Amino acid sequence: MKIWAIANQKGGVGKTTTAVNLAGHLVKQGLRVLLVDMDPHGSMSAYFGLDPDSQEKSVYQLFQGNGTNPGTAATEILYDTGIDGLQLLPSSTALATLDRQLGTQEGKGLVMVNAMTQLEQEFDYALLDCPPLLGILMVNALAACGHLLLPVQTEFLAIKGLERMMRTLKMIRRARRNTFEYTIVPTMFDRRTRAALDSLRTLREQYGSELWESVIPIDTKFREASKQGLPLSIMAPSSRGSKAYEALLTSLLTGRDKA
Amino acid sequence: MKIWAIANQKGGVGKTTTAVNLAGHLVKQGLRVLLVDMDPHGSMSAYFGLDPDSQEKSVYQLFQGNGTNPGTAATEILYDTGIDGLQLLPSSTALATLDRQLGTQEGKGLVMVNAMTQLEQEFDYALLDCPPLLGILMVNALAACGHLLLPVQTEFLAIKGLERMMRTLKMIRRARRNTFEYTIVPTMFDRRTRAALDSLRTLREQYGSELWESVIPIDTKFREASKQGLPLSIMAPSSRGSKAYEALLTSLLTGRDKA
Ligand SMILES: Nc1ncnc2c1ncn2[C@@H]1O[C@H](COP(=O)(O)OP(=O)(O)OP(=O)(O)O)[C@@H](O)[C@H]1O
Ligand SMILES: Nc1ncnc2c1ncn2[C@@H]1O[C@H](COP(=O)(O)OP(=O)(O)OP(=O)(O)O)[C@@H](O)[C@H]1O
Ligand SMILES: [Mg+2]
Ligand SMILES: [Mg+2]
Repeated sequence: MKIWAIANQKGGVGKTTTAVNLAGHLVKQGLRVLLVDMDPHGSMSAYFGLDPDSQEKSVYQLFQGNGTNPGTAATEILYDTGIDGLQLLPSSTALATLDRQLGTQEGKGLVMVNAMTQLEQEFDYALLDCPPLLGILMVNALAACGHLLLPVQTEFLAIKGLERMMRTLKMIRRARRNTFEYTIVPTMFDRRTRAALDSLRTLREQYGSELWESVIPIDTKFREASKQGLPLSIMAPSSRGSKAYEALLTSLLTGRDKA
Repeated sequence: MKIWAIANQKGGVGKTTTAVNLAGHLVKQGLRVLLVDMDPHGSMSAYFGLDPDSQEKSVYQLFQGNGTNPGTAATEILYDTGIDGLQLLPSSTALATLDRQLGTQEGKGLVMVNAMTQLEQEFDYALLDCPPLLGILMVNALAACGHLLLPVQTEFLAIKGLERMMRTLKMIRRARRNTFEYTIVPTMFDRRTRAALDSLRTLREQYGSELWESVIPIDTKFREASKQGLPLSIMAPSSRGSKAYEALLTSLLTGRDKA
């Protein structure tokens, strides 16, 4: 099983949209895919019709084990999305209390590594959707992943935010023995505005081959898809947005960004 | 001094943009305004040219006091934005560690209340920009504010997220003796898409007078303004975005949503 994390401390850049739509294209190729919602706000779980406020079986249970009691097994919290080949480990709003609860307790950085090991025979890909904060959940996702995807909006402040994120990543990668590769993905690209074109050029200059060679364009169909609870690859496969994520997936599976 | 908090657990809905642009219009009326960046990712501080990774004087210092040692005084961390009448209490990435550090320590819920009391003679308005997470920082902002602004994107999942946010707010308002009023502000409204029109109608049906009667439209000038480090009221006062925030401010100061 390959494990991809999707993270950025900046809010609203398209993390959940990226995870759901890449998963949508992976299952179209007949692959078995696990989506993991690690955001206490639970937009991905809401996307599939769940309510994170009342979700009894969630990623939160995975963190409740301790030395003697192993905690809930990941297989017990799997939720079937109804889409062939696509399962979900849902979020719960209780995840927002983890940082306070776990405080400086050791050893909570490997909960997701253990959970993914339990499921590695069941799936071909696992996509971990992170909350917009550097806390215990993102640290767990970065410890478990083999490849990191960084959605970034093509605008000035987002590029400044990415610089900060990269500094944090260097620290985390150094602390891990086996490290992960990463791909920066420009999202919500509006080719009509000068600011977007300038920002894309700046990103290309600064990050070179770490940046995916294309972009995800603005497409209002993403919002409609979230209402239907379907990835765009199923709801509108010939839309601009769907084709862009298909191209991203191809480049992650075969090309320069091989993940 | 009136204290307004701007919060929503969903990322990227326009919290920072709302805080900066309301402040921009307040100072145009000759009022003295304090912006407070409580987001560890520090987009507001970056907007004014600061780097949250290397910010020695920040909101983080306010939380370092304990029983015997009062911590840094808020007046010592004030930063002058260079815009007449507008000062900033900057963010630091160290804020991301607060939840883990403070864990279940009592009494850390009133740090912002105390800091605002120290500054209440210096300013007419204080605008607290929250991170996209229900943690110690948002709890502090909600304890200190007299009025809460909730930016919400006009789309399906954002409305579901607002329902969860409102449930959380009911809990927090019940725990506080003196409560706060709130106004829901539709942001990034794109009148060309059907999904936005439908969502706005749903919001109006669900929230009635708790929803501001107008909307903040999509305006690409917001992105340009963030590059210049200026509110739109200064950079492009006759733009759609600037006029919309001016109308919101008028309704908060005088009309139905009086804050
Ligand atoms: N390429 C795109 N074109 C248009 N809208 C988009 C695009 N990508 C995402 N969106 C919309 O932007 C909003 C934010 O996207 P999303 O929720 O995926 O971001 P996020 O980074 O996961 O946010 P959070 O920080 O809250 O987790 C959603 O309403 C989504 O439908
Ligand atoms: N009305 C608008 N029209 C167009 N772009 C907008 C509008 N409001 C905000 N934006 C842009 O959308 C992005 C997100 O806005 P902003 O950073 O203010 O959201 P936020 O809720 O503060 O995000 P976070 O959850 O990370 O704190 C920014 O690039 C901003 O310039
Ligand atoms: Mg998300
Ligand atoms: Mg913000």
